[in-house]
Amino acid sequence: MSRIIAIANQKGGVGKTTTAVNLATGLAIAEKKTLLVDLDPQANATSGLGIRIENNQKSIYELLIDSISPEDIFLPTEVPFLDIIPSSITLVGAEIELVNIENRELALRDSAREFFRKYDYVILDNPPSLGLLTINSLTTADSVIVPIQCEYYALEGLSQLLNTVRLVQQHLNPDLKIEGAVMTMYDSRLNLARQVEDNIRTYFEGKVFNTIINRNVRLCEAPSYGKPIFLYDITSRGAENYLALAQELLVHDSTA
Amino acid sequence: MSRIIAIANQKGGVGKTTTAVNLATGLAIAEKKTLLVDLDPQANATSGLGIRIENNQKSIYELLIDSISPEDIFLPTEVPFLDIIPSSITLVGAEIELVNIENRELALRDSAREFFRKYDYVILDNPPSLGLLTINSLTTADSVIVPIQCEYYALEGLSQLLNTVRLVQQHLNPDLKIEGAVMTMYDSRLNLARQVEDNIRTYFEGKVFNTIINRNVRLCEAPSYGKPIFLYDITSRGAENYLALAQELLVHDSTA
Ligand SMILES: Nc1ncnc2c1ncn2[C@@H]1O[C@H](COP(=O)(O)OP(=O)(O)OP(=O)(O)O)[C@@H](O)[C@H]1O
Ligand SMILES: Nc1ncnc2c1ncn2[C@@H]1O[C@H](COP(=O)(O)OP(=O)(O)OP(=O)(O)O)[C@@H](O)[C@H]1O
Ligand SMILES: [Mg+2]
Ligand SMILES: [Mg+2]
Repeated sequence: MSRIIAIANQKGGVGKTTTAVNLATGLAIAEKKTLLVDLDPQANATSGLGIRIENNQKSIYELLIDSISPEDIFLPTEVPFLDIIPSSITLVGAEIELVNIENRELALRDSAREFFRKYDYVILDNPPSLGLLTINSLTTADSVIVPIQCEYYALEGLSQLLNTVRLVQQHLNPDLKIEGAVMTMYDSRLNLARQVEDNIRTYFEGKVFNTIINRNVRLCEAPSYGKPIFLYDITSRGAENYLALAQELLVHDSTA
Repeated sequence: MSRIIAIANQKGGVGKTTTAVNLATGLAIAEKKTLLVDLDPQANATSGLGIRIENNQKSIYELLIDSISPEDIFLPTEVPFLDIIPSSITLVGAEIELVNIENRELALRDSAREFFRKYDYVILDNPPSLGLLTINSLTTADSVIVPIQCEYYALEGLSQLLNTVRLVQQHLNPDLKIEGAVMTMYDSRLNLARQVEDNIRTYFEGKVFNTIINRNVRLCEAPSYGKPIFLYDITSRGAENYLALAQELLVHDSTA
């Protein structure tokens, strides 16, 4: 059973990378063979796992633009059962370069889907946009997880995002499902968070993970050490939340 | 004296829109004729000022793609001395459409620069990417303000951003200057914030605004009422910080 899950939301800074890195690590801890794919030119998921790419090393850019096999690009990480396909600064130009390539929305799927099927879970981290990189990700994925910060601006973009998911389902990937929304950086002391939470539950019609990720400073400290939360501070609230999220996903899959 | 200032940072959720809306309002309060231009398909700056665009209304999309005059697009806002060129959902496709247009980096400058010169200040809000919308903005601007959250991932993208600014200076806009970095969502209780602060001051070699924007829940509540912070809660820390930022910019300009 191989599951490809895209982490997507065009709103910036809502916790896509933090969710991708720590959910992927949580699944690896449960001894699921997991691959994290970094589709963001900022390469935050890559550095969040302590990986630095030198200029001559291949990254997701060569997979998308030169159709290099993922076999020649993936790297192991410090975490057993977790591999990564890294990103690099070269990806900045990819969205413009992809525009004039034939079947530009299928570049990832055509180059990598077979390789992805060797893993139990593949987690795709995306940039904050609905451009060709995120479209490639949605075209390849079995389902999408939407991290949402409980703030007003984060709500505004949901209709654009769900609209894009529908378009991908109609034209490129009819099997794409919505796995659910995950509330991130939650601060229960704020009235705003509770008001937005009600909106999110209505919007996603019950497809909201029970696990809520609380605001926790250890989650924003961990990337500066190049470590997922479990290796940085296993006792933190952030580690507890992301372990619960991984477990919720696994339970959901085992009963599906 | 007309100044066009881009608010840019490809890292998501660092406070670009919050800075654009509240700095523009702060300048309008000082009775400077100010224009806010929303170049983000999410249209957060537009809704942050309480403006909703109907399907038949023109927005920044028609200015960039159809070269419609800004005279036919701009709208007044609730704030005296503040106009806006709104964004809308149609802008999602603009980056792809611009790729195959001649002089695609100059679409904004060619259509709007003359109109911009009628204002004392023009503030350009940008999406979280270094694509053609942000490039158009940097090509048109006199200077750029970089909002930075004091967290690790926010530091990682700075070299890409400054590299893009250098490329724009070399090929498209030799007069573009760096106005400075603004530290946003600052929480002085966190060690991380103080460590990152030192990094930012070294990176920008002293071009860091003295005004620091603290984390303040009133700033994230205000957009849900469609109001800048000064109309939502003039007594808040957020209003105090953004008024100080506007004053620092004005003092800097009067002595320049
Ligand atoms: N639950 C949390 N508590 C505290 N800080 C968090 C939490 N989740 C994420 N952060 C921090 O908030 C910032 C934004 O998170 P992150 O970079 O994961 O978002 P993103 O959606 O991937 O951003 P982008 O849109 O730029 O890709 C980061 O500095 C991260 O360390
Ligand atoms: N100083 C602050 N204190 C508390 N919340 C803030 C502050 N500044 C911004 N916010 C909130 O943080 C979130 C991100 O801010 P904002 O949307 O302005 O960032 P952005 O850089 O424009 O994001 P994007 O990359 O998606 O365009 C918003 O929900 C906003 O209301
Ligand atoms: Mg990210
Ligand atoms: Mg914004």
